[in-house]
This record gives sequence, C-alpha cells and structure tokens, in this order.
Amino acid sequence: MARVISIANQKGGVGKTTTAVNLAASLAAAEKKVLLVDLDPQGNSSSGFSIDKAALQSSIYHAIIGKNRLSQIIKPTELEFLKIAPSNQDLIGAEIELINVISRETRLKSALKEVSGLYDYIIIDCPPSLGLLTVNALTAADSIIIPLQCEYYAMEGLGQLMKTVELVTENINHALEIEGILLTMFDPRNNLSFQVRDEIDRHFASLRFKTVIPRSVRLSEAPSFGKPALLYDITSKGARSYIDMAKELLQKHKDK
Amino acid sequence: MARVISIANQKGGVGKTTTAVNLAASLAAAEKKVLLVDLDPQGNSSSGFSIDKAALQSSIYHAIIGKNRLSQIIKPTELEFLKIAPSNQDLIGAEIELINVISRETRLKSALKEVSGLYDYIIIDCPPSLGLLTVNALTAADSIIIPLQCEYYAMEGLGQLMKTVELVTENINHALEIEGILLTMFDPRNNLSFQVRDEIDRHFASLRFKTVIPRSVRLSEAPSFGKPALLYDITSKGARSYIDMAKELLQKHKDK
Ligand SMILES: Nc1ncnc2c1ncn2[C@@H]1O[C@H](COP(=O)(O)OP(=O)(O)OP(=O)(O)O)[C@@H](O)[C@H]1O
Ligand SMILES: Nc1ncnc2c1ncn2[C@@H]1O[C@H](COP(=O)(O)OP(=O)(O)OP(=O)(O)O)[C@@H](O)[C@H]1O
Ligand SMILES: [Mg+2]
Ligand SMILES: [Mg+2]
Repeated sequence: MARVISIANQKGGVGKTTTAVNLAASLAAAEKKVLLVDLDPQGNSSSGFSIDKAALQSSIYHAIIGKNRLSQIIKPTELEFLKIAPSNQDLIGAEIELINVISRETRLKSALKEVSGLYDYIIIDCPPSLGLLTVNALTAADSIIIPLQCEYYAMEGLGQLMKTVELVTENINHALEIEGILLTMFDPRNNLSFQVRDEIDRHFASLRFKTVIPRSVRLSEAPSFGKPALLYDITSKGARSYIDMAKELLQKHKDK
Repeated sequence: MARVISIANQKGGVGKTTTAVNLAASLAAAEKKVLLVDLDPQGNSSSGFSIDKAALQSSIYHAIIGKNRLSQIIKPTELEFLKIAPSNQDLIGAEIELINVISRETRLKSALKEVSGLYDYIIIDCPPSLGLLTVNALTAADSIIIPLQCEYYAMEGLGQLMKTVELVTENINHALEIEGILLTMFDPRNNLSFQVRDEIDRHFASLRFKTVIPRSVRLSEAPSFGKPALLYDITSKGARSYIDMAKELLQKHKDK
C-alpha cells in the first residue's frame, strides 16, 4: 500500500507546488513508484509537468465527484516511475458542489483506494485554503508535509494549520501524522530566514526536516519549461536540495 | 461616497496583503480617509497593523453574517486617516455558512453602505481563492487591483482571474472595472521578471500600473513590527514604491 503524503499550508505562495513537484520527481528518480495528485484548481502541479490542462477530457474533479475512476484520469510524465492525476479549472466548483454531499470529506480517500497498491508514494498538492479540498487531502493522507516560507506572515498561519491538523486527527483521520515542517526559500542574506528557523527550532525542533530548501532562481524557472528542477538543471542547488529531502524521507521510512 | 477597491488574485503569495496594507497607508499619509477591510481568514492585514486578533470581540465575520454593524467592528490604526475592519479565524467558517443564505454575494456590499460616506477609499484584502469571500469583495467593489508576482505560476492564473472578473461584471456587478495590474517582487537580476513584464505589456499594456514594486527585504520585515513600510522604514525602496503607486492612483482619479 502506498504512503499518502499531503503537502498543505493555507498560507499562499509558500512552496507547496514546488515541493510536491520536486519531491515527487526526486522519489521517482530513486525508482519509487509515485503518483502526484494535483488538488488545486490552479493546476500548477499539472503544468509543472507540461500537462495541457485545457485539453484534458477528465481530471481529478471527475474522480472526486464520482464520474470517473481515478485510474481513468491518471497520465504519464517524462519520468518513468511518476504518474500524475491532473487538475484544471473544473475543480473550482467542487467545494460548493461537495457541500451537501454525503461523506464529502472522504471522496478522495475512496477514490485513491483503487490505485493505492500500484504505488510506493502518493503525493497530494493542496490549494492555499483550509476548505473541503484540503480537508479531503488530510483525510486521505497518512501524513502531512508543511512547507514553511521563511517569512513573518507564513509563521503566523502555522498555529492555525496545526489546530486544523489536530481537528482532523481527532474527528476524521486518527492515523494522520506530521511528516515534517520544511523550510523553503531560505535566504542566508536575510535575517528573517534565521529568525524563522530559530523560532521553529524552539517550538517544533523534532518536526523540522534537516534539509532546508534555499531560494533558487532555477526552481522558479523550471515550471516555465514544464519540468521539475532535476530535469531542467540537475546541478542547481534547488534541484539538489529536493533530492536531499527525498533521501531524508526515504531514510526515515526505511527503518520502519 | 468612497471608491471601493478590491486587491485580489487567487494565486497565493503574490503580494495582496502587502499591497493592501501599504497602499492604504500611503493614501492615508496623503490625508485621504481610508478604510482597510481584511477579508482573509488568515488576518495578515490585521496583524500588519498590530491588531491583536485573538482579543477581538467581533470582526468582519460578524458584519458579514449580520450580527454586528460594520461601524461596531472598525478599529483605529497608528495612522490618523486610516481605520481597519479586522479579521481573524472566525472568518474561516463564513464561506460554508453563507452557501445557503439569500443574497450571499452581496453581504459585504450591504455592510459597507453604512460607512461608505465617511471615507474616500475602501481597500479590501482578499484571500487566495475565488470562493464566496472574494466574490463578495468583487461584488462590493468599484474596481480591482491585481497584484502580479513576477513568476511563471503567477502568470498562469491571470487568465482565470480575468474570466472570473468578467463573470462578476456580466452577472452581479456591472460597474466593476480593472483598476490595474501591479507587478510585485520585481527583481532586475532575474530574467523572469522582465519576461513577465513584457508578457503583460503584450496583452494588457493599458492596464499595467507604471509603478513596479521591487523585491525589498524591508517590505517583508515590516509586518513583524506590525507596521506598514512607511512607518517602519520610509527610506526603503519598498515603502517609496507604494507611495509612488498611491500617487499614480490619486492622479488617475483626480482628473475624474
Ligand atoms: N526555493 C525557491 N526558490 C525560489 N523560488 C521559489 C522557491 N520555491 C518556490 N518558488 C517560487 O515561488 C512561487 C511560489 O511557490 P509555489 O507556487 O510553489 O507555492 P504554493 O504554496 O504552491 O502557492 P499557492 O499557495 O498559490 O498554491 C512560485 O513562483 C515558485 O516558482
Ligand atoms: N515586494 C516585496 N519584496 C519582498 N517581499 C515581499 C514583497 N511583497 C510581499 N513580500 C513578502 O512575500 C510574502 C507574500 O506576500 P503577501 O503575504 O503580501 O502575499 P498575499 O498574496 O497576500 O498572500 P496570500 O495569498 O497568502 O494572501 C510575504 O511574506 C511578504 O512579506
Ligand atoms: Mg500551489
Ligand atoms: Mg494575503
């Protein structure tokens, strides 16, 4: 059975998609069988792998509302061991449509059952909110990775996110763990980066990934070529840092 | 009657809050009477002005659901001409609560009527989504300012946002205009910044603010002191660029 990991944080622009795309690619490069689920109506993870979103006949939206089976919407990527369940603007209506549906929080969890045996890891990219899509992702997940931008506003939202994780753990998904807090866009020339790191180490030291993702232009350029960083520029510090992060994750679960 | 301007973009982390806080402060410094409405459950605009969100008896949430009048929840700030309608986590439930309510799109518009005569400008900071809160902001607004981070993923979402603005203009608020597209976090050392600027000039040249907001550490430090940039470091290029932007906005409306 696959380990399901949701990449979530309601604060916008903290590196959820960049982490989902590059972690999934790095795990696939290590020959783990990976499914990347794009659960954001913006569809950034999908375009990060050159998916033509306008041309999609069906997407994760159709699997969530039960019109298609998940296996029918999954697409290949340039990486042999990586597949993607793409999204597009159809997903915008999902939150409102799901409101009055029975078991609205477990739609994704049920959809994933069909394919879970085919993968080692399922990575879910979440939108910047704590609405029904993110709750679906947290309900389906074994664990959550929290990308944390090294900025003041990003720190502010962490408390709220931890509370939401607790609520989900108590009420819907008792098995949900925190896989880790990942510092992103770390810039050693900027004092704020060290302040955020120290603050996290004061309160959540055991949860922080040792790997820190630096601010790296290559990471923000790669999506315009529809590739993860390791296919765009494997020598860049951005690509290397996500490979290190994948190694750290694999090491942690090897012992289990 | 106040001019109501919504700062909106469903892409996360593009500078909506930073623009709302610093534009509102710059207009107030020019002795315009300004109300800043924080419509994001994250409450970043509120903490940008040292509001103790946990201590609030009532917030914009209570004005939207009709429990309080807007005038009852408005707070002063350090700037004489600037008031704020703060938000906190109470707002998280609003989107779900409003779903089955009559006139769910016009709750904010009605709430603002009570105070509109007291202000020259009302600035609304939106959350990173196209849900009911942002629709409320676009329905209440005379115009929208679209902060656009100079990055690939931010460009991707622009088409969807323009479509949503069109839908709101056709169906709910015929008077809604696009005040402008504001380039944010522009970094002259990064090619991507010039590519985004050129792409915008190819398709939306007439809509782009001449003022470009540079990437500036001072802008990201100011919120940790609970102040807008012009009170934290008036000499910084970040603070100066928002003063220029406010001048550009005032110039545009002076002629009307
Ligand atoms: N380490 C990094 N160095 C430089 N740029 C980065 C880095 N990580 C992400 N970025 C860029 O910052 C922007 C925000 O990142 P990203 O889109 O991954 O965040 P997100 O949390 O998924 O945003 P949203 O909340 O909109 O889903 C993107 O343009 C991305 O290319
Ligand atoms: N011009 C700038 N230079 C440097 N940092 C900036 C600039 N503008 C914004 N920032 C920082 O970038 C981060 C994202 O900005 P901000 O929070 O204003 O975006 P947002 O669109 O309001 O995010 P959200 O989608 O979560 O509401 C913040 O930490 C902010 O301090
Ligand atoms: Mg994203
Ligand atoms: Mg914001």
